[in-house]
Amino acid sequence: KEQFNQISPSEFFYSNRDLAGFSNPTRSLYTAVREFVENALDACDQKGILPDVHLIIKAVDPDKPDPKPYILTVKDNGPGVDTEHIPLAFGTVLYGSKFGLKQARGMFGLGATMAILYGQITTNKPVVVKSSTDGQTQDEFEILLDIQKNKPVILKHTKKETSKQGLSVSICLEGDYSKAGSKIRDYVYETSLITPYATITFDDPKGEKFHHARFVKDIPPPPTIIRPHPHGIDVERIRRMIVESQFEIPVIDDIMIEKVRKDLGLSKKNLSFAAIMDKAKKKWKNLSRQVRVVVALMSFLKMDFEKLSKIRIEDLDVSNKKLSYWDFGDSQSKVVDIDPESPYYKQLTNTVQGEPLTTFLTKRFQRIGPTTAVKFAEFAGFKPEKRMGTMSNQELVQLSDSLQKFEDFQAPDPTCLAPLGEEPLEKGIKKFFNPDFTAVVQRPASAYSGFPFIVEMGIAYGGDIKPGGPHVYRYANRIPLLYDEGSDVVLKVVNDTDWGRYKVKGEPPFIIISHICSTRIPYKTAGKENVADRPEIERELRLGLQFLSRKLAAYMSKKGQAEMAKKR
Amino acid sequence: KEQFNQISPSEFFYSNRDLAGFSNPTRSLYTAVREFVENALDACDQKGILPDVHLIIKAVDPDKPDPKPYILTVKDNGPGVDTEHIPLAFGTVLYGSKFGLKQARGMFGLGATMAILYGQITTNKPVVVKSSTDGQTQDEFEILLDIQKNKPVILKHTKKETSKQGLSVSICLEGDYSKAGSKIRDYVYETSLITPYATITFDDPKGEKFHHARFVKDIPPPPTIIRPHPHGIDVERIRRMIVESQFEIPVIDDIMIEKVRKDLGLSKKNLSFAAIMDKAKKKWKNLSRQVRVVVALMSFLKMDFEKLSKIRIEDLDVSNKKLSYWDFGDSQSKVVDIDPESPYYKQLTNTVQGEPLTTFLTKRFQRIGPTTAVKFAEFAGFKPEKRMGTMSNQELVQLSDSLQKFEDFQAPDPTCLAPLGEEPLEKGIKKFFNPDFTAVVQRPASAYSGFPFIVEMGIAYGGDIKPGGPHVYRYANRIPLLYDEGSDVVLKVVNDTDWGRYKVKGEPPFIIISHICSTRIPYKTAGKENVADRPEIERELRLGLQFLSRKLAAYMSKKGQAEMAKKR
Ligand SMILES: Nc1ncnc2c1ncn2[C@@H]1O[C@H](COP(=O)(O)OP(=O)(O)OP(=O)(O)O)[C@@H](O)[C@H]1O
Ligand SMILES: Nc1ncnc2c1ncn2[C@@H]1O[C@H](COP(=O)(O)OP(=O)(O)OP(=O)(O)O)[C@@H](O)[C@H]1O
Ligand SMILES: [Mg+2]
Ligand SMILES: [Mg+2]
Repeated sequence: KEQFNQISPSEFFYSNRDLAGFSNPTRSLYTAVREFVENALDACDQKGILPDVHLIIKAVDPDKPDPKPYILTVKDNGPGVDTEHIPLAFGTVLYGSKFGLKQARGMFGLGATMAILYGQITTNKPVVVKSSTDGQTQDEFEILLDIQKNKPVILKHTKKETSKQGLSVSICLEGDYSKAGSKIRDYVYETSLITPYATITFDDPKGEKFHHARFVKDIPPPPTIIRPHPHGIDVERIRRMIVESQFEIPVIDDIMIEKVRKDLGLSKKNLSFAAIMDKAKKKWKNLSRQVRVVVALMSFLKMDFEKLSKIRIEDLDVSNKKLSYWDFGDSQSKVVDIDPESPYYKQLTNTVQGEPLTTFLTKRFQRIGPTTAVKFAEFAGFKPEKRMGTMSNQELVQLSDSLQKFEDFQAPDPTCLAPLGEEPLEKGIKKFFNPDFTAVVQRPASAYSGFPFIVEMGIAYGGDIKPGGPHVYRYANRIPLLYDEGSDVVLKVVNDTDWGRYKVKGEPPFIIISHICSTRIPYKTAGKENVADRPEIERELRLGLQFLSRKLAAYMSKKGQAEMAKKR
Repeated sequence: KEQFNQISPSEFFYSNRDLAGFSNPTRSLYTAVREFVENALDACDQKGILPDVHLIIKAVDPDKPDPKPYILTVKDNGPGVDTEHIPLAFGTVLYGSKFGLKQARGMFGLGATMAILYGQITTNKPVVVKSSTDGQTQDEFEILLDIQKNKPVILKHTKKETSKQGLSVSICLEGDYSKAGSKIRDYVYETSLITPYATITFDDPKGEKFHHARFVKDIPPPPTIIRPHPHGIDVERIRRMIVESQFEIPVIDDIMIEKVRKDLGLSKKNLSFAAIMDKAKKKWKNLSRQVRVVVALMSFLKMDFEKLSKIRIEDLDVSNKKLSYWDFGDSQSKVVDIDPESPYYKQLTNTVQGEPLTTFLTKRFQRIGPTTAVKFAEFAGFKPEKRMGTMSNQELVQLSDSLQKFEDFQAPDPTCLAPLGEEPLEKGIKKFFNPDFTAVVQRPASAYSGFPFIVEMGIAYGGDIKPGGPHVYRYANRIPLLYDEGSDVVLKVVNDTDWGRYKVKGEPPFIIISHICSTRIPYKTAGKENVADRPEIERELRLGLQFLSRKLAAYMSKKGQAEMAKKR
């Protein structure tokens, strides 16, 4: 007999930690650094705080050979995390604050907890999290993970005074700094290049300090969540949007009646039905939707508050224009007709049948105006006033397909994106590579599957750059990607380029930098190592690289001429 | 204020379905085929049934252009799934029967549910599962997924008579057969090559039938779960093994007392304490562990059954040799001393303190004999009789590290693996490629991180093979891998080979086939597209390829001489 089991997501990622970048002590030390540093930068970005991030790696016993236990600590001056969220944020997999559609480094709710998990299973030590959200009180937690249940186990929790806001997380994990060290140092300076407004300090196990002070003072605006774009839609997403947009008939209990009386200013008075309706008409503009629905129901029931408290609404059948209720006084069900001519009819049907299609489109999606909404309705084969609550399953699919196929929607809104910008990118390249030649370009915003993205690229030659190029530096949402370049879309584009055509022969000293920022980066793995070759992204990279390669060719040409001139 | 959310694993894979191979209609149609066919083959393998797998893909509306809805059905003659497990197996992510350590195609508990999820979000249609475990009654389920809750929603469940055992699963999903078709046809014949004892039929949307009859009658033995190997260990795994091996002090309630009386043959008699101990001594060999512990406790309490029913055991403090209990009669806690000279002392301490280290090793791991266990204890710095329940956290880490570092353990046991075999591999290559030259090799068993694996490879030249080689065919646990070869360890090894040295010039007509089978394939993604370059696996592939390349070189040399002779 087959033995079936349900495993928790932490159990899944524990058994398959390669999928999240924790395959061995070298890679794991690197990934743990990445996950904590990126959390610190995300937190500061979200609150508009110029980030100060301090990374410390110390060997527990420096004389032992690698791999061995290290203590990894990352401190930031960010907003910290509230007391009640700390154990879950760090002790639970698939728990986080970055699931919404916005440009952020984090997206899975997985990273910090995986690093802590890896530490725990290699050294049995709990994570220590210290957080202050107000610069006065600091929470200090010692947390172990219950991997089978995906729950934190709080070993210790103390509060004490502090003078600094921010968060510090510290784990003990088995790592191999002798192998991971150069990649970690690269990660640190590459992060500084793409995040010039952040100050990053790294104290390494050998006692060396790497200090990258911020060289730019303007911080990008905090990322904002945007509404979805129709091209990224599927039936599940539409269903959920309809459920959100639909309004339940409120339960008319004493609390509800009290609320209606209060909003109508009738808490103390016991007016007749007619007087109540009159008062409601006067106050209509300021009534909440819930109260309006109750008033509408009262209008059909022709009841005052006294009578209303003695019944319970059973069903609202819009198509047959019947409202049924249970009368507690007579202990039986009763039915009233709903007059479609009544001014309150619309209020009730809106509630049950949902919004009209055009309202659904303009309100729930980004950048759909009323004209486009009507045009789309025609294209999709629906009446513009079709109620969302009356869509059959077949019609939902028809709507979903049409939303993806309609060509006249505006492109996804890129104003929620925070690219680095051509000037800071050039500044960073010059700072770190001191090249003889630099060119940068920011491509116009584009989109894949409804997600807006912007590609920025840079090319540089000579100076301190080592031969053996092109050396490719890849970034996604300001995260340096240092592994698995072989299956990344950027390398595909670089390797497809015939560099000889651009007068670049042999393996000369030049670098290519690419940065893709989007509300959703299509990573190939949960370890965020490389980006999938979505056609739209590949296209922007190609166009960007062509543009830069021509500039490089022009430079190489001049350089070649200058050298020829010298020889003569 | 940051808004925190917990998402379910189905929600995670819904939002990140690229990670599981469902990135677009072309890829998704392929991956869905893969997941269902592999489930069918796993199920038959597990029960020693020669598999008959029938794959059907039909366009819902053949005249529409791709991408469009298809109905994908996979039927097998396997053992089916029991009624109570069907909704969870197909409607829940991270639910399955293949989490144990054995060679199987499935390992994540994800595949079938993801295919069903993709179908549902593109066409809003439920999955139809028909299953018969006895060839007499068939369950038919229509299931929708609650993606947010990771639960199945059963729309319909009927039972009817049937004459065939097996399972059929059918989904409606948006696919692109015009683009995925050739990969699906390749997948089918490549599966036949590596699973020669399976008959696979494919009815494609154009009405074509591809029939691959089995060409071998022997089915490999069903995969068996093996014990872990010390080299794959971590602290979490050791903790769990200790918890499993530890025995709780049984609760001594009336039910327990009744059981002890029954096992001692004293249900009817009310003997004195001394007489009970006497009887226990006589029956000792046949008493269960639970009963022995109760007898041991009674020996220290010096109580008969009557008195025993009036107390409750509170604590057993072995280090201080004290047993404390609550006396209901006097309403107070009492303590008795435990005499370490007593023959029952050992019984109690075993229970609380767990097994000795040497027993833990020989019983819980594969292939550790008593001598090796003692040698290891010395290496790790423990007394061989050290009780597992008395390990401190520091000692657990010391044990875990030592288990990974000790060099004198036997290699992991490969007898649980089911490689294809050199002869069937050669037969399959000849059947499908009709080459002029073929060579195959099965490398000796090896291991990575405590997981045993076997590499088998084949090389073939000429015949029906198209030029432009080497064409590389990769397999892992009998699954053909058709995507992302660029980041697969096999391509790394093939591309590192200087084919000119083996007299293979240009892009000649030759193929290389590799098959890795293991209790755990180190896939890089949850979509099972490519295999990570673990050093041990890479080494075996290199040695295998060297061996085959030399044989190819010898053939090319002969071939070259023969052609020269012809010219003269
Ligand atoms: N330094 C920090 N300051 C403030 N909040 C933090 C910090 N580190 C983590 N968090 C919070 O903890 C949550 C969980 O972090 P975690 O890294 O596990 O997931 P994530 O960042 O949301 O996604 P990803 O797995 O892609 O990194 C975050 O969403 C964030 O809200
Ligand atoms: N055709 C089938 N016959 C018998 N059992 C099946 C069949 N298909 C699926 N199952 C059962 O359903 C479970 C879930 O299948 P699913 O494909 O989701 O996960 P898996 O095969 O265990 O792992 P993976 O995600 O790696 O494929 C399987 O473990 C198996 O027990
Ligand atoms: Mg994170
Ligand atoms: Mg499966």
